[in-house]
Amino acid sequence: MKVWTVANQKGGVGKTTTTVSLGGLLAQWGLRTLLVDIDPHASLTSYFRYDPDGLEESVYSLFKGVAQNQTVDPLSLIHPTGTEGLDLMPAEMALATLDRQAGKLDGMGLVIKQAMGQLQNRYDHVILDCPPILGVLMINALAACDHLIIPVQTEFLSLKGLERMLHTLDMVTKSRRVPLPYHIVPTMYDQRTRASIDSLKVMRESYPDHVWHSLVPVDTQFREASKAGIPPAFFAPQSHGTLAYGKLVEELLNDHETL
Amino acid sequence: MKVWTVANQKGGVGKTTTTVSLGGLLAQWGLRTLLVDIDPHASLTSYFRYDPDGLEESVYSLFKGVAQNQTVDPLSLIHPTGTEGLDLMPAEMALATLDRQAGKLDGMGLVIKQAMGQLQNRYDHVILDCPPILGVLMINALAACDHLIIPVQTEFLSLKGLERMLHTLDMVTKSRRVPLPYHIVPTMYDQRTRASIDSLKVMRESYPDHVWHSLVPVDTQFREASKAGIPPAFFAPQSHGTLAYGKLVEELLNDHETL
Ligand SMILES: Nc1ncnc2c1ncn2[C@@H]1O[C@H](COP(=O)(O)OP(=O)(O)OP(=O)(O)O)[C@@H](O)[C@H]1O
Ligand SMILES: Nc1ncnc2c1ncn2[C@@H]1O[C@H](COP(=O)(O)OP(=O)(O)OP(=O)(O)O)[C@@H](O)[C@H]1O
Ligand SMILES: [Mg+2]
Ligand SMILES: [Mg+2]
Repeated sequence: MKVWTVANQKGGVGKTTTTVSLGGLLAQWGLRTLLVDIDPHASLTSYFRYDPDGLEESVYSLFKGVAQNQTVDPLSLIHPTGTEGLDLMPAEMALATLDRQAGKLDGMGLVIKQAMGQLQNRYDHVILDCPPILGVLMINALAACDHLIIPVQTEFLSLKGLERMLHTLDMVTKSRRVPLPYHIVPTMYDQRTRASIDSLKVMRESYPDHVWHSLVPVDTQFREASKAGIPPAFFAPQSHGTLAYGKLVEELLNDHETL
Repeated sequence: MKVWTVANQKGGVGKTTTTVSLGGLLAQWGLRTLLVDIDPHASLTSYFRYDPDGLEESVYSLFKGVAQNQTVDPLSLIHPTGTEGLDLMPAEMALATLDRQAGKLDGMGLVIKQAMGQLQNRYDHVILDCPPILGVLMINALAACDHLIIPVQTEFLSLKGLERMLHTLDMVTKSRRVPLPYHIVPTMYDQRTRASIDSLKVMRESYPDHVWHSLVPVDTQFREASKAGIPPAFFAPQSHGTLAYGKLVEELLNDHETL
């Protein structure tokens, strides 16, 4: 089982879209895939029509279990998405309170890692969708994953955010024996704007060893897919955006050690 | 002096873009305007080419002052933006640590409000740009403002986020004598996508008394403006996006009690 984390402290760069796109493609290719929503804002949970205010069994139950010294079976937190071979562990609003509590509870940095360890034989791939903020939830995701995907919108403000994200990565993963492999994925590329063209160029020059050689273009089908609640791989399989994510998944599967 | 807060817990909906657009227009019309960046991710600070990792004097100094019982003059934290009549109080990275510390320090919910009180005679308008997360920083901004602007991208996931934002607003402003007036501003409207058209319709039906009657269209000039580090009002004064924000400012100034 491979655990992928999709994270970036900048908001609205396509983290949830990347998670649903990759997950849908993996399921379409017959690989058993679990999506985990660790964003208190719960976009991924809403995408599949679950109400994050009304859920009993969610990612939060894992943290509550650790705090109250009770075992929680991660399998009991898994919900269907309506797509064959694609499951969801949803978020609920209470996740937002964790950052304020974390100071009190040591060992809260490995809750997700331990839960994923118990799912080893059930899934081929797990993808973690992160909130746009550095806190105990993102730290959990970075500790739990085998590979990190950083979507970066091809525009100036997101480029500044990338420096910060990589700075965070260094800080948080210092304790790992082997550095965490990561890919920077340029998203929402719009060839009509100078800003897109120039920021992509800066990205490639600044991080030559980590930026994916291709990109995900601006594609209106992503908004349509999220309205329909269906992964882009099934909603618009031939759209430019889905085809780009298809290329990314293929390369990640073939050889996730290099680009 | 009027204090406006621009907030939404959903990431990437145009909070920083709205802040810079409104600020630039107010300055262009000769109104003395201060922009305050209270997002630890510091997009607004980066927009004007300041490095959030290297700043001595920032919004964080206000919180540090309260924690250490030292007075800090808000005027000493103000920086130029390069645009006449438009100043900036930048963010720095240390703001991200506040949520974890807030539990220890009571009265941290009014730090911004008190600082703005000391600037009453210096500015006509102050605009606060918020991070995409509910925490002590957003609570400060909601306590400090006279009027709230909630940018909402016209797409499904942001619509779900809007319910949550209004739920937060109810919780946080219960203690106010008079309810906080707010506008919901539809942004990044793309008439080519069904999702945009439908979500705008749902917004208008669900919140008839609070959604602005017009909208901000998708406009590639915003990315170009942020790359140039110049407010859209000066960078692309005739672009569709800037003209739309111009209409919004005019209405807000004429009569901010009603739409
Ligand atoms: N390649 C793309 N082309 C066009 N629109 C896109 C693309 N990728 C994502 N979007 C749209 O951009 C918006 C933001 O995307 P998304 O919610 O995935 O970002 P995010 O990084 O997860 O945001 P948050 O920081 O709130 O978690 C959504 O409306 C989505 O449909
Ligand atoms: N009307 C618009 N048309 C096209 N692009 C836009 C529009 N408004 C904002 N953008 C672009 O969308 C991206 C996100 O906008 P912005 O950074 O202002 O959102 P935000 O809500 O402040 O994000 P965060 O949650 O990270 O603070 C930026 O690249 C910006 O240039
Ligand atoms: Mg998301
Ligand atoms: Mg912003």
